Amino acid sequence: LTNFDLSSIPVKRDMIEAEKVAHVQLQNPLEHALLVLTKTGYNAVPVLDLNGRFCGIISKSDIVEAMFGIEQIEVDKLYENTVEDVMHSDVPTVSEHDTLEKALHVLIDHSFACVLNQDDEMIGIYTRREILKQFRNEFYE
Amino acid sequence: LTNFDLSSIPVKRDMIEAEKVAHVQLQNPLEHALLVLTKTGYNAVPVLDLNGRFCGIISKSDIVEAMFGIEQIEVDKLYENTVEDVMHSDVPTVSEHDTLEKALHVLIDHSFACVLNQDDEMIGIYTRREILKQFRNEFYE
Ligand SMILES: Nc1ncnc2c1ncn2[C@@H]1O[C@@H]2COP(=O)(O)O[C@H]3[C@@H](O)[C@H](n4cnc5c(N)ncnc54)O[C@@H]3COP(=O)(O)O[C@H]2[C@H]1O
Ligand SMILES: Nc1ncnc2c1ncn2[C@@H]1O[C@@H]2COP(=O)(O)O[C@H]3[C@@H](O)[C@H](n4cnc5c(N)ncnc54)O[C@@H]3COP(=O)(O)O[C@H]2[C@H]1O
Repeated sequence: LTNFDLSSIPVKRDMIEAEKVAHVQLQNPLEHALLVLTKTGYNAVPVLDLNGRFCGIISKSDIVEAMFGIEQIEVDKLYENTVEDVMHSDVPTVSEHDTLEKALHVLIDHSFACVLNQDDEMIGIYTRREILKQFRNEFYE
Repeated sequence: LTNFDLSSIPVKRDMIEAEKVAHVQLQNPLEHALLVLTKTGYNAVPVLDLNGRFCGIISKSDIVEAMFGIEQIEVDKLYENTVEDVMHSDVPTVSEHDTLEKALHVLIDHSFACVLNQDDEMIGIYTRREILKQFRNEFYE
């Protein structure tokens, strides 16, 4: 039995703070983005502009698919294209005042959600791992 | 308020059944595995042997990293190496008789878990998306 009220828990409490979030910039070449993703081990990371504002998300898949030419894999495309060319900007985000109730809905279809302040700056991310830990703590601790 | 008893819900009830699970074989060249991952859009899929037995998991990252040579990206490695060369076999799985209680613990650190029968054959996978949907249905429907 539990009376876990997700609408009373702010995402800010348990989000991964911006300083700990790996990210890339709009103008980075894809080769740099692939390096960041490979070194950090993440499949996708946020894309920010020079003011720290959220612009979208770029994934390893986006970059790998950009390498596929008509007949073969074309590595040169990694140097010719930038993050901005292949990222996705129509992704759901949560605001700094949202709660786990909103996060749960977004995380059903997305593995993480960027947390934005009123100036659209990314202040952190909320992940599936984090919300699953909250459920585990609620049910088993 | 909820009396959601995860230990009473079998993973088999909501798992993705084997026929719907994209997978690759031990002996496939990496180039085939990369194609499967790119076409299906998944970041990682199970690896089976010719008898449908679970052998491990292979991810896009494993393949991309295998392409990195000392100085540059070497596409030939995709043809020279097989799934078996780069997959991970020490991954946690759940058994066909396990419940959501066990699945929740595994899914905190892994985005999906293969469901195995007593012969080690993969009969399905249980994903974070599925368990999050169960929580949403419990709390909001
Ligand atoms: N270096 C590492 N160490 C330990 N475990 C690792 C790991 N990299 C990945 N994982 C595990 O794999 C899950 C999926 O990672 P993925 O990179 O696809 O998907 C990640 C990634 O796209 C993003 N993400 C997570 N942490 C991040 C960070 N610090 N910076 C940037 N993006 C992050 O959020 C998604 C969901 O993350 P979540 O933690 O729920 O789920 C993670 C985590 O359980
Ligand atoms: N084609 C698609 N259509 C709609 N949404 C998609 C999608 N591909 C990915 N997603 C979304 O992205 C999440 C992470 O996918 P990923 O491929 O990293 O990680 C996936 C993938 O590695 C594996 N997986 C899921 N379904 C699979 C299937 N039918 N066959 C093989 N592997 C599967 O389980 C992981 C977790 O899946 P989960 O559903 O929890 O979470 C998925 C899902 O919410």
